[in-house]
Amino acid sequence: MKLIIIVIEDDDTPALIRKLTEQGYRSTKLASTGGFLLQGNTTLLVGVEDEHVDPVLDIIRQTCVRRKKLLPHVASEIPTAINLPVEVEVGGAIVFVVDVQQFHEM
Amino acid sequence: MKLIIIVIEDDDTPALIRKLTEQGYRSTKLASTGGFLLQGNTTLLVGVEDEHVDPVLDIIRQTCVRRKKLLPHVASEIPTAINLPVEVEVGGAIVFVVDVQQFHEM
Amino acid sequence: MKLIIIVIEDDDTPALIRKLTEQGYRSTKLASTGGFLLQGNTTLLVGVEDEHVDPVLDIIRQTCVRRKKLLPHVASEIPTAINLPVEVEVGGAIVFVVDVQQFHEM
Ligand SMILES: Nc1ncnc2c1ncn2[C@@H]1O[C@@H]2COP(=O)(O)O[C@H]3[C@@H](O)[C@H](n4cnc5c(N)ncnc54)O[C@@H]3COP(=O)(O)O[C@H]2[C@H]1O
Ligand SMILES: Nc1ncnc2c1ncn2[C@@H]1O[C@@H]2COP(=O)(O)O[C@H]3[C@@H](O)[C@H](n4cnc5c(N)ncnc54)O[C@@H]3COP(=O)(O)O[C@H]2[C@H]1O
Ligand SMILES: Nc1ncnc2c1ncn2[C@@H]1O[C@@H]2COP(=O)(O)O[C@H]3[C@@H](O)[C@H](n4cnc5c(N)ncnc54)O[C@@H]3COP(=O)(O)O[C@H]2[C@H]1O
Repeated sequence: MKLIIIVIEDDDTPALIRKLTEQGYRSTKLASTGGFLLQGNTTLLVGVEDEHVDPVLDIIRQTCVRRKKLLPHVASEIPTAINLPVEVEVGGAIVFVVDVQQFHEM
Repeated sequence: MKLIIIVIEDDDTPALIRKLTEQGYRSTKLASTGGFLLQGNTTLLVGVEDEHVDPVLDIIRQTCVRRKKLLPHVASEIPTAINLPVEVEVGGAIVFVVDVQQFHEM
Repeated sequence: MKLIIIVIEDDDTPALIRKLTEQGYRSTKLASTGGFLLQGNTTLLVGVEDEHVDPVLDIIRQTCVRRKKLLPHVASEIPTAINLPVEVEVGGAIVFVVDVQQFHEM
């Protein structure tokens, strides 16, 4: 058994939990905060049998992968003739896989 | 040393913490949410010497075991002559025991 | 790779996160509650390469060490001639170092 500890953005959390649940994987969500940006994010605990670690990593990779997103131009003080959209990076996941010595469902 | 990670219902949390403290076991409580029901629950961290894992598991088993509870009949739209109480399942605990390489009290 | 799980007082948290970030260490903060005093505290997750465990423990030891603090005398019901300051213990850190089988930045 392994415990997978996943830190993801709040926006990606509902989709990841839904995909995990559809595949029969159980999870527990903890509200957390990033140490650098000091912004809210999500820490997810997913306990799985060893042979399910790779399929879960695949689900995370598909749902939370880092990607560029075009945001409508954020109005600045200086009126500019061309309001080009702004490209920002979103998503991403930090994943720790930890060994579980004992697992009990009481 | 082991770190015991326990996911339990909010209602069982005060009793479990009290029982653990009475036996001299220390704990840290984290507010969490279940991935399936999306309802609040509790994740408890309990760090213990290896020989105390089994006694702690016994305390969890006694305090949080799954049980049936009779709830007064929840009034439904259709008035029924017989207001039988409704039986629901409560309690339960999901427990991960993880090995601790180093423990420090600074 | 190791995951360092640190329980500290809320007051010491900003200084510890700042010191860790300055040294290039990343962290995730979880709001928690102590099982004995039932007061809010902080649980910090810090994932580091094995050779960085000791330097991180040093940073914790310097930032969160238990220390005596003089608090201005808390006015009591009985007016006393001498308002001596009260000495209380603050700080301290409880640290669990756990082995990480796999680490992924997606
Ligand atoms: N080794 C580790 N141990 C424990 N938790 C970890 C961790 N690595 C990452 N995290 C967690 O994952 C969040 C996202 O990290 P990511 O590397 O994708 O995205 C990071 C990274 O791209 C950047 N960043 C973080 N620290 C940085 C630094 N010292 N210098 C430059 N950029 C940094 O800022 C983003 C947000 O960081 P933030 O700390 O707010 O939020 C982090 C933190 O909560
Ligand atoms: N895919 C599914 N299909 C049918 N029924 C499902 C289901 N997923 C969960 N359930 C049922 O719903 C209860 C609440 O699940 P929830 O995910 O909200 O709340 C869970 C979750 O927060 C945590 N948990 C359970 N297994 C976990 C695991 N392997 N990894 C991480 N957290 C787990 O413990 C809480 C209680 O779990 P417990 O098993 O006692 O009770 C579960 C289980 O009886
Ligand atoms: N049964 C008892 N009898 C007498 N005094 C007691 C006691 N339990 C705790 N204390 C004292 O109260 C302080 C706060 O404990 P609390 O459980 O609220 O807050 C704790 C708890 O959240 C966490 N913690 C400590 N040991 C732990 C363990 N083995 N497992 C999980 N969490 C632990 O670290 C916080 C600070 O612990 P720290 O040892 O520095 O400081 C402890 C300790 O000095």
